[in-house]
Amino acid sequence: MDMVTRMVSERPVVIFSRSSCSMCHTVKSLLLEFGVNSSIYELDEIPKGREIEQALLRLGRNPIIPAVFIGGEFVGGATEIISLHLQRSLQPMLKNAGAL
Amino acid sequence: MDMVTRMVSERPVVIFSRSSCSMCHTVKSLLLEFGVNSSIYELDEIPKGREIEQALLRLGRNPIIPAVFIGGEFVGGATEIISLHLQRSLQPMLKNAGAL
Ligand SMILES: N[C@@H](CCC(=O)N[C@@H](CS)C(=O)NCC(=O)O)C(=O)O
Ligand SMILES: N[C@@H](CCC(=O)N[C@@H](CS)C(=O)NCC(=O)O)C(=O)O
Ligand code: FES
Repeated sequence: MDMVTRMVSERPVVIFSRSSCSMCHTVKSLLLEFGVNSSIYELDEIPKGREIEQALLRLGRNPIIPAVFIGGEFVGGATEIISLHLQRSLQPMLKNAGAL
Repeated sequence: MDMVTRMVSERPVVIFSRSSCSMCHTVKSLLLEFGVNSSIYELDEIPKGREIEQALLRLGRNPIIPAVFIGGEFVGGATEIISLHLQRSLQPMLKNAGAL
């Protein structure tokens, strides 16, 4: 099983990020405000960061961060998350995944 | 003279950026739309990128990118440039610096 596939099935909300990226910061803060306890992987800080990067590229993500997975499914980057939020679709999605 | 100080006095508009950063992309596109011929330095692509990073940190910029200089003066990052644009103050500033 792909490394990323295994990681994203372990928790309701998984975010791949870089600590230096302000777009990632926006997405992390937004989910935090919802009260979600996301699993956050800072690719610039963890040993297997490069490996995960490669796996995300293979999944078709480019550019790769932020990458948000809800309920094991790839949902999107900052644009998608913010637009789901504006459409009021984000909270139901989080509830269904057991994140709220 | 500080390396950055010299670089920013050479052209009316100078942007320090990273090619991978979408916030930097937004700022570069915005200035391009104005018809400005900015001097763009991608810190992740040029040999003296690390040196410039250090110089920007010494100038008190943190986080450092994007960093926009107009007429040799530090104006701000993405937030400042976008807010100046919304206040209709950006174009006059560019004109005064001879960038338009
Ligand atoms: N439209 C995407 C933009 C994603 C993007 O451009 N991410 C940049 C960082 S801001 C990136 O991954 N750059 C390549 C890298 O950091 O490896 C989104 O909404 O998330
Ligand atoms: N509020 C600042 C945000 C600047 C920021 O957070 N920049 C990030 C990249 S998006 C940064 O420089 N991170 C550290 C680094 O890349 O060295 C702005 O509007 O420009
Ligand atoms: S690195 Fe600047 S917005 Fe992502």
